[in-house]
Amino acid sequence: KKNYAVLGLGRFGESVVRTLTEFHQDVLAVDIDEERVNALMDVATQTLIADTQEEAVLKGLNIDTFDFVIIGIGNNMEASIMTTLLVKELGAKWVIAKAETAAHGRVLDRVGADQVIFPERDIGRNMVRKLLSNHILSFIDLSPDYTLAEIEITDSNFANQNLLELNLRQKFDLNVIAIHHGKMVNITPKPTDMVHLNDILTVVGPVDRVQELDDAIK
Amino acid sequence: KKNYAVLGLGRFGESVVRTLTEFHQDVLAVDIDEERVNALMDVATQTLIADTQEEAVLKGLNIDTFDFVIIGIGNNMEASIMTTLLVKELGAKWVIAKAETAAHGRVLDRVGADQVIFPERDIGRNMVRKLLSNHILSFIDLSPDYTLAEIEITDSNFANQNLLELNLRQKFDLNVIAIHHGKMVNITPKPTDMVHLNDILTVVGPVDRVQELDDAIK
Ligand SMILES: Nc1ncnc2c1ncn2[C@@H]1O[C@H](COP(=O)(O)OP(=O)(O)OP(=O)(O)O)[C@@H](O)[C@H]1O
Ligand SMILES: Nc1ncnc2c1ncn2[C@@H]1O[C@H](COP(=O)(O)OP(=O)(O)OP(=O)(O)O)[C@@H](O)[C@H]1O
Repeated sequence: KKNYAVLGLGRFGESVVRTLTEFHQDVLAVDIDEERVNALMDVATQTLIADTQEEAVLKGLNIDTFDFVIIGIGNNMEASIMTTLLVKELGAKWVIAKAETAAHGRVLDRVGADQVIFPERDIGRNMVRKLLSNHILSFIDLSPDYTLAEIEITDSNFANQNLLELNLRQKFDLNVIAIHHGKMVNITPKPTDMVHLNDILTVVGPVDRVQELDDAIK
Repeated sequence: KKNYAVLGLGRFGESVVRTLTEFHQDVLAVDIDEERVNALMDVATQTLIADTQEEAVLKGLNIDTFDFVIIGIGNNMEASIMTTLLVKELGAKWVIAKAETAAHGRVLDRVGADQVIFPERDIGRNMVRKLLSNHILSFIDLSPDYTLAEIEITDSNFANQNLLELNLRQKFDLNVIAIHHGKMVNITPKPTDMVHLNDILTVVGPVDRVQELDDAIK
């Protein structure tokens, strides 16, 4: 199990803390503002009111022991940059920082952020992908090119056959890792397992091939 | 093919226009700021410099003919709210609006937005799900008996053969969903793909069978 530290509890940081907790992960939530910390006291595993620009604070947190450090300090660009620099210098393994502007993002890159998030830009893209898909119920991008997606089989051309006959691997370069049939989930589907109308397939593969399958389904 | 109108070309609106274009969709891009419109002149199908709070402008655009209207007016909450109201009153089919704050979002709901986007909050959630995607199946209704595990192949009895020869499905009821070879990850492994010594396999299957494989590897 990995552990997470979230520094800066604005809308982004708070959302990260709440989602991590929802998925039963251990998370430390830190902010300079007492109210924001208190709001998450019963949500996060651990909380702290502190200025993350202070090296002593970060050392005291053993910031290098966290698998992921997420920096959600927004408006105060200087605090965001300084915190990122110090956190990386102190040995944090993987730092994700939220950027206010493209230039801010480039600075965060320079001071060592492993990943920079641009909320408006990234959500715009995600939203469009959801809009354009017809049968994709949800997706998680595993990398820039590969995605895991849940696709509903609403087309009888794709139903009432087994995985070998459906042959998504050959036709779409997709790996079916689960078949959802009503409430049941078959997580190690065999080639002989049947796909019924309205089943949901969890597939893994290239983003464009997933889209292709989505388009092929009426 | 559907058509899209994007009103307000900040970072969110611009990202929506660029992504729609990338996926070969028809998009009209509108903003009150000439520079922002010009920046997307060669990207969007059609552009217009206009104040979207003016009913005459929206009527002239035949806003009711678009399948989706996306309102990316941010900072100017009044313009965002007014534009949303007018666009819905004029018969727009589906309106997605970006909100600055939770309260702003509630107002947008009231004036008819079909969908409200909260970039920081939504991206925080998406980002966590991506981080956790190595525990992919926590997002699928995982039966308590199944698990996902990463197993390093340190035993030459399990190496230098392909997945078909390794036959983990028959021997351990396990589905190999990825092969990690050094820095490379093969996320759609074929039966003919090789497993080399010290590769890491991502497998899915019954908890006890995963343990069995783990024990079998010296
Ligand atoms: N030096 C600091 N140490 C710890 N927390 C800080 C520091 N400076 C700012 N913060 C916190 O970072 C949080 C996020 O910053 P702020 O709300 O200004 O940015 P934001 O970009 O509006 O955030 P969001 O967009 O995520 O809502 C705030 O709760 C603020 O108290
Ligand atoms: N009445 C209006 N008609 C058309 N466009 C408008 C109007 N008012 C504001 N805009 C445009 O909306 C765009 C987005 O607004 P702004 O940049 O203020 O918000 P933002 O929240 O910072 O955007 P983002 O977060 O997406 O970058 C700007 O390009 C602005 O010119």
